[in-house]
Amino acid sequence: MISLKNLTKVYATGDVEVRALAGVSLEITEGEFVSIMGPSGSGKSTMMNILGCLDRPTTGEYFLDGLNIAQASDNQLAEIRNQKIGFVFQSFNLLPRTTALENVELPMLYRGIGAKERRESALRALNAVGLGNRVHHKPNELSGGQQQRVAIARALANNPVIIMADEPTGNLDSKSSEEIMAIFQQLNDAGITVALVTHEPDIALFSKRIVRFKDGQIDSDETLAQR
Amino acid sequence: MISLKNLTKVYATGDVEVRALAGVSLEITEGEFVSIMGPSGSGKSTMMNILGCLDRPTTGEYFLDGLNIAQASDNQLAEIRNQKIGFVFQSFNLLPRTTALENVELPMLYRGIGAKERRESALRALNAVGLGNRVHHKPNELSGGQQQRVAIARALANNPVIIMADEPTGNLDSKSSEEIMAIFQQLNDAGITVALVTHEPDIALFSKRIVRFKDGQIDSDETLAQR
Ligand SMILES: Nc1ncnc2c1ncn2[C@@H]1O[C@H](COP(=O)(O)OP(=O)(O)OP(=O)(O)O)[C@@H](O)[C@H]1O
Ligand SMILES: Nc1ncnc2c1ncn2[C@@H]1O[C@H](COP(=O)(O)OP(=O)(O)OP(=O)(O)O)[C@@H](O)[C@H]1O
Ligand SMILES: [Mg+2]
Ligand SMILES: [Mg+2]
Repeated sequence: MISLKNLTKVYATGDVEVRALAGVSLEITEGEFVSIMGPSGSGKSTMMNILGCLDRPTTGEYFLDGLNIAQASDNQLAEIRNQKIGFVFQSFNLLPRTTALENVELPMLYRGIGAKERRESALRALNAVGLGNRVHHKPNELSGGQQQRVAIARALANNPVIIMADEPTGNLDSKSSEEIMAIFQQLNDAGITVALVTHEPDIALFSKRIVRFKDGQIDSDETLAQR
Repeated sequence: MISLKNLTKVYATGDVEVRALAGVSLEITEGEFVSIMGPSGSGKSTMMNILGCLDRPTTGEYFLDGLNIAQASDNQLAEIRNQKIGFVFQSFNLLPRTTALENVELPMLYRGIGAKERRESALRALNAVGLGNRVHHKPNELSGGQQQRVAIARALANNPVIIMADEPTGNLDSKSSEEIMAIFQQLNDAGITVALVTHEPDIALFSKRIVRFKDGQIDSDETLAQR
């Protein structure tokens, strides 16, 4: 369902070129649970942003369910982002002046889902990540790990078919991390595709395949013994 | 050198009260290396912000080197923040429109250190955290882990006597994390006091004492076998 072919991403900062991705090819089939690991700066978020239709590669191709993303209209891309993909950003990207509840409802609002259903979905997602008693707090009234969990709830509440999570447990203690990973596993068991970036080996063990990055390329790709 | 007595921090959000700290007492002597652990939302950052003179408790007392912080003037507090303490924020707090180099130089600028010395110190700190080839990048031109390392370099470049780091390796792979912890250990061996919040047990093992939070209070306080 996801097919990346020879992606490159080159940034020109001043007169220096940074090759954030230097030829990445990857296939992810429907229902897979893939972890993406690799050193800081090796290109993981850059690839995730392209996968999430938030950025375009410099060269190379991205096919999502047969659609060539490079040729998709802005409307088609917006529809994919709003309806197909639940994206958890490495730096959360919450709206600072709105509450946890409103932040979680936002993707559903864009999708045209009615107020009552949005509210129920958002409360369910916030409860699932342990934030039932923080729903009216704004981001600056929440701890780092709580903000991270709001970002996770926002990705889940919209019932996406693909979850893309960029270091979703970076600010969480082990118990909260395990609760989040249990949610991802349940969703994956129900057929949802999960791609998650992590730098913690214990977290990667919840997935079924580990793709490792190095210097903007894929260095290894290994299927884990079935859990 | 650091003495916290019965600290509380209470937030009123709407008509609900949140007791972020519910009576915290703690002593940290000069040259110690303490890890602070505990579940997400248990009060660790709240205490760190009070320790770093960035916030005040609701009740309780904080003595730093004999000075009662509650009675210190704003000038005295600014001097402590700029000259004594190197603080690494959980969410980095980098200035978005300035380069990594300028971000790292900023505390030294406030301290009145000359341009040449600031530049040399900043470059040395950025090299030490592996960012020698990213010094002119702005934060949005850096990966999450690179931004985190700029925040660490900024805390170190000013030669503080106390380092307070709030989850400094949350976005780093194991190799980068070990490099950062080796730096903290070297500084501690040279006499610098280190207090760091982490949720990773492997990181806590680089320290000499682990203080665990639970629901706004200290739950346990254990000295590790000497490394
Ligand atoms: N301005 C605020 N108003 C209301 N509640 C707040 C405010 N700031 C923090 N809190 C609450 O205080 C509690 C402690 O927050 P703190 O940031 O200290 O937690 P933490 O231990 O650092 O968590 P994490 O590991 O997730 O970073 C949290 O439950 C949080 O929701
Ligand atoms: N706008 C930009 N201009 C220049 N270089 C950039 C830009 N954005 C990212 N980079 C560089 O691209 C490289 C890859 O960044 P990316 O964010 O994908 O890394 P990452 O693997 O997610 O790292 P981390 O684990 O630290 O989050 C980094 O070396 C970074 O400095
Ligand atoms: Mg990243
Ligand atoms: Mg915190």
